[in-house]
Amino acid sequence: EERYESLSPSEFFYRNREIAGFSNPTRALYQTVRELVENSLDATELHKIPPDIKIIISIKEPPDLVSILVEDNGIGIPHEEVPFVFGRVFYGSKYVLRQSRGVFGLGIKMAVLYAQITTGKPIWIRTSTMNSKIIAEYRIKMDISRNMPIVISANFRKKRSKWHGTIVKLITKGNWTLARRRIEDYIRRTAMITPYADIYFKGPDVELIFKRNTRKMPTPPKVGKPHPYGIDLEMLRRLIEIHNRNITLRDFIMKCFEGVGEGIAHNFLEWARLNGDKKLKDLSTSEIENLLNKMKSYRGWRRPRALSLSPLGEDLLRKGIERILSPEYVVTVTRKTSSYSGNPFIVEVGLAWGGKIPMVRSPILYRFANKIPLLYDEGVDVARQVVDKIDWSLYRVKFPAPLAVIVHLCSTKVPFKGVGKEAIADVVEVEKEIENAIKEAARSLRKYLTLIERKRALIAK
Amino acid sequence: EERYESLSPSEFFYRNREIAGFSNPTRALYQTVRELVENSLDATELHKIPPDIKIIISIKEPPDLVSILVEDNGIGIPHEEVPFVFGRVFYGSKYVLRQSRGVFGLGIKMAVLYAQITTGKPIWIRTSTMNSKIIAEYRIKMDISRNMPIVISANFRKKRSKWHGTIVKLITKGNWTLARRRIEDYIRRTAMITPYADIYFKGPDVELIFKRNTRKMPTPPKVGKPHPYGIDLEMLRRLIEIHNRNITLRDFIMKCFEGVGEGIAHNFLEWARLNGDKKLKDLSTSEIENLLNKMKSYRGWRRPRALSLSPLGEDLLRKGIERILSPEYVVTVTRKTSSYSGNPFIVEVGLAWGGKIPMVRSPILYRFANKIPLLYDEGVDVARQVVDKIDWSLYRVKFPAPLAVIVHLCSTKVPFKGVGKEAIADVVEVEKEIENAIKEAARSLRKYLTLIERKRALIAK
Ligand SMILES: Nc1ncnc2c1ncn2[C@@H]1O[C@H](COP(=O)(O)OP(=O)(O)OP(=O)(O)O)[C@@H](O)[C@H]1O
Ligand SMILES: Nc1ncnc2c1ncn2[C@@H]1O[C@H](COP(=O)(O)OP(=O)(O)OP(=O)(O)O)[C@@H](O)[C@H]1O
Ligand SMILES: [Mg+2]
Ligand SMILES: [Mg+2]
Repeated sequence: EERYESLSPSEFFYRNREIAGFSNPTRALYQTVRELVENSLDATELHKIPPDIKIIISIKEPPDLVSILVEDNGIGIPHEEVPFVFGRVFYGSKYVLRQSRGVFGLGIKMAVLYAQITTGKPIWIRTSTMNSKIIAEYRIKMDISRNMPIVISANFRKKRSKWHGTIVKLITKGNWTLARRRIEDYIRRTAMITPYADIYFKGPDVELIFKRNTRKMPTPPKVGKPHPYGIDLEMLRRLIEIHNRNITLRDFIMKCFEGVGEGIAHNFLEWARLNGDKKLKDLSTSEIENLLNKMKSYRGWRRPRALSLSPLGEDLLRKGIERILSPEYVVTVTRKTSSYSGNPFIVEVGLAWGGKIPMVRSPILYRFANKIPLLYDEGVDVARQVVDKIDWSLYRVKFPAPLAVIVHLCSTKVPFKGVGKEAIADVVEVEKEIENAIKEAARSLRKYLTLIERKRALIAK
Repeated sequence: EERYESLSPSEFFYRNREIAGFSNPTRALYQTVRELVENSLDATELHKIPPDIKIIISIKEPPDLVSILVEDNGIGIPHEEVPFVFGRVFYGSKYVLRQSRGVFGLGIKMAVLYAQITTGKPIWIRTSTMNSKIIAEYRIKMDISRNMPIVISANFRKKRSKWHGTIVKLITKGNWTLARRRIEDYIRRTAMITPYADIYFKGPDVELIFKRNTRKMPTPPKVGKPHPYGIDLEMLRRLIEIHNRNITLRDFIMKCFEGVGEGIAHNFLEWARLNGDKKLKDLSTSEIENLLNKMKSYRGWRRPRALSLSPLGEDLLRKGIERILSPEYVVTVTRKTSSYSGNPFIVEVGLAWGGKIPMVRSPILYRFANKIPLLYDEGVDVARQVVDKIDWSLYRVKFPAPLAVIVHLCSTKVPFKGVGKEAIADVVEVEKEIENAIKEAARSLRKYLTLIERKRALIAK
């Protein structure tokens, strides 16, 4: 009667591709640009390479056959990794505790899949890593039912230059006419949040050139360890399993968890009434469960630190806002590290006033998460909810007013509402930090507005 | 430098469980109830069994160890299928073109996973299919890194009665105090949309009993075929591959696609200038691409039919609304079958006025998709956007007013915004149909409101 089946991950996302942002040719074109650009920015910035990103969109065949090419000067992809990177869903290098744009190991595969099912064409890649002596060139499709790559062609040639980086080209069904505004908006906002990047975009009758206005870059994040508040039984069980079973409990918690030094380890073990000298291999299942409960309820752990994060900083954020919005006044605030459920995060906010910013009835909101511009689903984003609850009159802002709010959330785990990365869920700690950051910036804005009101009053006399 | 890894589907959803609705103990408890109840209602209703659903929640150990049990009189699960059904992500019987609550093959696995990582405990199942001579009892956990079940225990005994159905019990971390309102709300709305179901809910200091107020049930949906507007190259390639390669092109399109009879097949082949007698095995890749493009651009296909759908119908929808909202007046509208991208859908709307409905400043919205109550993310749901754009004054509704709007979308593919099934995306055809349905119902409401105004005017004299 009922027929029971198993689906591979690629099969699942083929059937439910709208959940990843590939619902129709307009949205798919936008999402494809995003996936490629975000990969290129990670490949450069995470390795402190000043990004040079080239994006070229052309109409291959009217009305809706579109070619997209993205080139970067990043670290490249090891040639033996290329087939899985482009042809296997849930494959990537971002599965570690470190702030990056990529997190799911899915993005580029969705673009490959959509191009393949609408045009039958493979993705084309040229790439070379920094130390490699060869340049690899591949054409790849996906075996969707098995979640495996199909290598259509693979060519390798000697590298005669110092070139490193990746060029990716796709031919896909896409609606440039309907998608262009969002794509241009996305690229503009990308330039806002990465003022140290050179971005060149060429589309059908449009050319956008953003030259870096600074060579200063944020410090790349380092891979971190889990924090006691972020663990569960599965994680704890695995950490114990992969470690030298002769290790003591004390050494284990110091080695495996974020911010646990000798002093804290000692205090915790005493409070929890656990024997720190007990060997890991001697822990029973119920003792492991007890350890978990004690670790989650102990209040003396250090707050998670910012080593695995990479905020812009107030100076770079200001530069990016000035470059794109040309305001009369900008204030930026980068908050201290906070955390939710053991995941460290930092909120950065900018308020931009006047200049080229239009008069609006409520603040224009620019949302970013891990330096990704978020353009859709503003209605359910926590940032919009905070902006709407602020009483702006307390800061001498009377609408209509030329006010833009820029909110940037950095985290090892951004609480995205979906795999399409469009909106941030209303996690209480994040909401509070966004509110505090906006109010902190708004107090500076108030000083400025008070100042120019006084000047006007003086001039008026 | 970068470390490349592959994740299994269960591993992916373990790390990103908030995307499936398992973000914290409060939300996870709500989602667990949903996943179990929705499975039980599919297991009964899809097979024309009047549903008897029992839901029992108890606090196992304060403050947050909760036991959840759900029992149904459905078709049960074949005992050899139980391990994969409960222990493998992307496994199920809902991967066919037929309206059902379940679609992803993921729901129960998320509940099993969350319980396991918070308490270490397996899920317990007792089940028996209608024709089976045995009752199977299992305790199951998940091997999360491999996406395989771990059978902790399996017992089988002779069935001495005619019992059939499934009982599922989980022990999980959950916040009953914070989740209870939403859970009760969910159960109440489930009773609204399934007036033919007996639902019994027992929780810590609460008991809800909903007895069916009708034995009439909607006709179960049948598994359908894809419509030409819903296909892509991958689908077409596979359909060709699995079919007898000696079949002619004409027989192929008549056999494999929705609503293609001899006449339509003939007209299409003539319009497309294709040879209907050509054997499938003789089609080249470019001929297959050409066939796809022709099928997608041909305007003479029949509209998708309602065979694979199962709307409530105006009568049952009215009964459900009356049972739960106790209004003074109800009007219900079930629209004709429509479609988007080849996916058939039906919109049903109810307007409820007065009686126990409170005075509100904008209509209370009850959203349903495939008979699932949607409680979160109203802000980005297409139904909310339509309700807010309606000029209610044209229908003699002046706020504050005691008005509730019930919107039910039935489809073989509900355009959910995420795997958590909380909101419906703004697909143009769906938006238009919801608007038309509400306006149609609003015209009846207007007649009623006009009538009672006249009565009042008469009485006033
Ligand atoms: N331009 C590039 N340069 C270097 N490495 C790349 C590039 N594009 C992709 N990769 C590698 O391929 C992997 C898979 O990319 P993909 O976009 O599918 O997933 P992701 O970026 O890890 O996560 P997400 O799904 O969130 O985007 C990346 O993790 C990265 O290691
Ligand atoms: N109470 C039940 N009675 C009968 N079959 C059930 C029951 N619960 C689950 N199943 C079977 O197990 C399968 C998997 O259930 P699961 O909830 O994981 O996925 P689904 O319901 O198919 O889709 P979704 O992820 O959208 O809920 C179902 O497709 C169904 O065949
Ligand atoms: Mg990516
Ligand atoms: Mg289900």
